[in-house]
Amino acid sequence: FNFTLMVVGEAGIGKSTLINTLFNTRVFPDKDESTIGETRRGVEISSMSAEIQENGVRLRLTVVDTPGFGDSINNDDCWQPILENIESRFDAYLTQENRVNRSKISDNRIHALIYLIKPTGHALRAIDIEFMKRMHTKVNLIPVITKSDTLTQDELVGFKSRIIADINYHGIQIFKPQWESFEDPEVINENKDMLSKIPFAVIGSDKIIEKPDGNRVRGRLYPWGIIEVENEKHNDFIKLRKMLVCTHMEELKDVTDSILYENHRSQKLVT
Amino acid sequence: FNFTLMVVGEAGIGKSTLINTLFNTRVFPDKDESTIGETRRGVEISSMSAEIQENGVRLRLTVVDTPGFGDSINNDDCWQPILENIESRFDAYLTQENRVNRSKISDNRIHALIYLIKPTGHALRAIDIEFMKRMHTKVNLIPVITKSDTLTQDELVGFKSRIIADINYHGIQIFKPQWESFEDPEVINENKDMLSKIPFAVIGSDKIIEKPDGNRVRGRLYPWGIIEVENEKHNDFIKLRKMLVCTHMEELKDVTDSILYENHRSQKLVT
Ligand SMILES: Nc1nc2c(ncn2[C@@H]2O[C@H](COP(=O)(O)OP(=O)(O)O)[C@@H](O)[C@H]2O)c(=O)[nH]1
Ligand SMILES: Nc1nc2c(ncn2[C@@H]2O[C@H](COP(=O)(O)OP(=O)(O)O)[C@@H](O)[C@H]2O)c(=O)[nH]1
Repeated sequence: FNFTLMVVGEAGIGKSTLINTLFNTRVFPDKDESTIGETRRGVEISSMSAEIQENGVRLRLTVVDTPGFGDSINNDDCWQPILENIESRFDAYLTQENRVNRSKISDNRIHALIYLIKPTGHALRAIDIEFMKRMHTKVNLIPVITKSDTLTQDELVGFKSRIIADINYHGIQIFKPQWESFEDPEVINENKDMLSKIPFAVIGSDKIIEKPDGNRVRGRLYPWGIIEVENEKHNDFIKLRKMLVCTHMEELKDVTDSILYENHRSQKLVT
Repeated sequence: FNFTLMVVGEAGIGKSTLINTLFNTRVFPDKDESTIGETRRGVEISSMSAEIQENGVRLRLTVVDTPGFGDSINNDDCWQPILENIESRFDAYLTQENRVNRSKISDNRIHALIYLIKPTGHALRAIDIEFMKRMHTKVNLIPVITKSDTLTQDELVGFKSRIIADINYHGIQIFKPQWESFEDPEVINENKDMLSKIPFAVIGSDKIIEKPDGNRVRGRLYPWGIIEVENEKHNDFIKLRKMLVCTHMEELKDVTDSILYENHRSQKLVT
């Protein structure tokens, strides 16, 4: 079992914390804050793998990070290295598929791209729209609002609806749970519930806090209260995790293989 | 009495809310969220004035906004229009000073520039450093971290110290409360206290929340607690307001007139 996830977001958006929280594993190592300020030129692509256990299944998770995205003063074309990486992985698969001996094809294609959205409260920024327009036909796009504790529940509702309006206006395809009418009603309800929360607004934390009632929770401790990552009243983390790691992982891989890869392959063979 | 304040920060950073909260006045009108997404080209300069009452004194406050700063995909030179605006106000003053009849000089020079820093938790970004390096000899720079409720108290301490380290490393001059050893010990302590909190980390809100104990406070209501803008345990808003509007307004105008303007004037007359 393997799964390759790409994560894109500006420095400080909460990317490392979110990935470590999602998989309960220090996938991203601790930051050395003294090197953060070094102005990188452009985007790097760096890959980290971890063996994790999910639902009793051992999974080789690869997270492809994209440090430098959106961090420069001039971010023209900062999606270019990311698009090239996704396409080169399709090409590598195509090469393997064309071999005589195909018994050992390794699938390193990007199965999902989590695109992190800053919780400004307004709407998508120019860079968000540009990026998603260029990626949505190549990869399963999962936009996620990070640090959603920045916004109150009312602000989130407005923010999410403006994001969805922007996404529809620009004809951007994002990954959405779908269902057939003949499916189990419980599955249908779960999918409808997930769909109603998209884009997910999440909070991440690498700290365990002890609550006044003695419970220990993953969260963030403030003078005014404790934010709980796994409290569904506080944010959509549980839903994102469930969709990504549990209910929709196979679908993400299927769509990558049977639609996104096939489209890339036909375009490539035609030209 | 007049005071001209320039505010610089990317869309969504909390600028309008902060200014309205600082002066308890709707200086910035309600946003029409439907127009926010329009990708502006470059930076605009727009000015709003309000008559406000502070410490029983009537004050004509002018806030110069800089929408578009940092919002494009390519932000090269986005400081240029801002620098030109500051300098053209110096030039306008110089022109008036050189007139025969100088009884009616109107002072529209920028007395302080609040530069808003995103609460990423890491350090200053390239655009923050570039901007401040270009401005600090022309205007009183007051860097302020907005939406500081995004960061826990430990994270804030680390973040502030890295920001100050960056500022010192790049030789950036920021406005700091100063004192003479002969001053009233209470004044000295107040100034030391303010200095220890710089850069101020603030929270803004245009909502009044009723607390469980019946008190009504300006704040933000979350499922996990109520953040209070005017609670000094929650953020530095009270300190920023005091420094800007009460204890250091005269000093900000003096430094502008006797140091920043004079430097600009001598450079101008030499060339
Ligand atoms: N308020 C808030 N802060 C967060 C959250 N997740 C991470 N942070 C903090 O934001 C800062 C940057 O997080 P990090 O994961 O290193 O960001 P990255 O640069 O995108 O990888 C750290 O101080 C984190 O503790 C969140 O969900 N809410
Ligand atoms: N968490 C948090 N949100 C804030 C704060 N100040 C403003 N906001 C919210 O951030 C969003 C954008 O604020 P606004 O002042 O319009 O930002 P501007 O575009 O910089 O003028 C709104 O939803 C505000 O309610 C703050 O101190 N903390």
